[in-house]
Amino acid sequence: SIPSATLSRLAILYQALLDAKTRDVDCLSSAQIGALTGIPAAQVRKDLSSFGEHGVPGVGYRVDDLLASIARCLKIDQTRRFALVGAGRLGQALASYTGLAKMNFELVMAFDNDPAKIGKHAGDALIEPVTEMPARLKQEAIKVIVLTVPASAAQATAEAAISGGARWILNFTPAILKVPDDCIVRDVSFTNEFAVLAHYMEEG
Amino acid sequence: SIPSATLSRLAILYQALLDAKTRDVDCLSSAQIGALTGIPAAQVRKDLSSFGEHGVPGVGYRVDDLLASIARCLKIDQTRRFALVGAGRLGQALASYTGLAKMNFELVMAFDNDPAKIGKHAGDALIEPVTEMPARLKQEAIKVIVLTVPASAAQATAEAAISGGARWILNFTPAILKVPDDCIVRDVSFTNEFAVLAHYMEEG
Ligand SMILES: NC(=O)c1ccc[n+]([C@@H]2O[C@H](COP(=O)([O-])OP(=O)(O)OC[C@H]3O[C@@H](n4cnc5c(N)ncnc54)[C@H](O)[C@@H]3O)[C@@H](O)[C@H]2O)c1
Ligand SMILES: NC(=O)c1ccc[n+]([C@@H]2O[C@H](COP(=O)([O-])OP(=O)(O)OC[C@H]3O[C@@H](n4cnc5c(N)ncnc54)[C@H](O)[C@@H]3O)[C@@H](O)[C@H]2O)c1
Repeated sequence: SIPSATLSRLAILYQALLDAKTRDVDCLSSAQIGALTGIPAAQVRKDLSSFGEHGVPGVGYRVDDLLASIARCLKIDQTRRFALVGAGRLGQALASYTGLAKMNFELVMAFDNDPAKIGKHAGDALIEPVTEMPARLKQEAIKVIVLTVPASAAQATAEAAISGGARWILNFTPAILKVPDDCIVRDVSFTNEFAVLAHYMEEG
Repeated sequence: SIPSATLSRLAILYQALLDAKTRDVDCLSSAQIGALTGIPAAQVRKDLSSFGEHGVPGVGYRVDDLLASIARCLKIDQTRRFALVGAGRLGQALASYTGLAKMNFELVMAFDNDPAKIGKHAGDALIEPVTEMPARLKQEAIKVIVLTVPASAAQATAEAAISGGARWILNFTPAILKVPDDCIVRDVSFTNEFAVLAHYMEEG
């Protein structure tokens, strides 16, 4: 399998290529892709060859071919329907983010326990009571949830979603979730970005 | 220098060790650290030895020692003061996130161009008019900004911040920023997390 650091770079490439396509660009060299993404050209060539894409000398890579093969590699060529659990500040920001649709992730439902939010919308999804979540996930066969509840509610909410059939959890909370072996949790933390940034700052 | 994937793992280790310290845990083995973070024990040992930390056989690693050396390595042993530019949904979620203070990032000021938000707060920071930003950044010698404005406003806002002395930009917008050579931009995209998640989902 491909290491997650490579996958993460491929996702960045994919967004830059989508951008280029909207500007009617047909071909790009690895140097041009590097300039668009901030990824060194040699790393671009290495990543693309890891799934069989080699540019043509003097011409570069065809944008359409790269988009199709990266989408297959990242498995974003099929729509992934997901539910948002916790429609607060972060949940709302994610629900309205245009980048998700580009990656073929489709927000189909949202849940919260705050009566003031239920019946409103997060992006295009209606916010439903979290008590309905297990039955609703089953009804729509949703396997992916994005967890943006407070840390104190994270474990119980994840368990409720798993009882409704969820198997993939993108966990934005700082809680470390304990889930059965057939579930996959991916923890997201922007604070890692801060830490990485801090490291590269020169002394003092 | 240490690759950013290793730094990112060290940041995850750091948060798990802080957690353990609040539970009065003195020592942890690489296997226990692995169970807490989801990082394989062998990778934990490799990462820690890359900056000279070796556990004691049968005892493991001392939590306090690891916290101090990871903080030095990540350069989070000194407080980094930053400004938030764009106090919308995402900006507010970041401003209120307790994880930032743990990484020694201190939000000191916030800016927006929406009159309804100016004078309110994002976390503990007062939201000020973005027109004041260059002068205010200079006055407080702020070098780090977190950019959470709409993509259409990103480039101009980044340039205004740079004119005020900002040199480090954590860019949450999908815009690709063009900045002078002495500035560092780190692009953050949760959509990469979705793409990595999609790749690991089994077929169909
Ligand atoms: N990963 C990171 O770096 C990062 C950054 C910012 C925020 N966060 C985390 O994301 C989460 C959300 O942050 P936020 O700023 O959006 O908080 P918020 O308080 O604005 O949103 C939380 C939402 O969850 C709802 N909720 C509470 N308990 C619930 C339950 N049992 N079931 C369903 N919904 C419930 C609340 O009504 C609210 O709408 C927090 O856990 C926070 O720590 C993480
Ligand atoms: N990286 C990701 O994966 C990801 C996820 C979600 C959102 N985003 C991005 O984060 C950004 C913010 O998203 P959001 O949901 O918080 O949007 P939002 O509309 O809620 O917030 C944007 C804020 O910026 C302010 N603003 C607009 N123009 C400004 C200017 N010129 N100067 C100062 N402030 C200005 C607005 O008044 C608003 O408060 C967007 O660019 C969005 O695409 C990225």
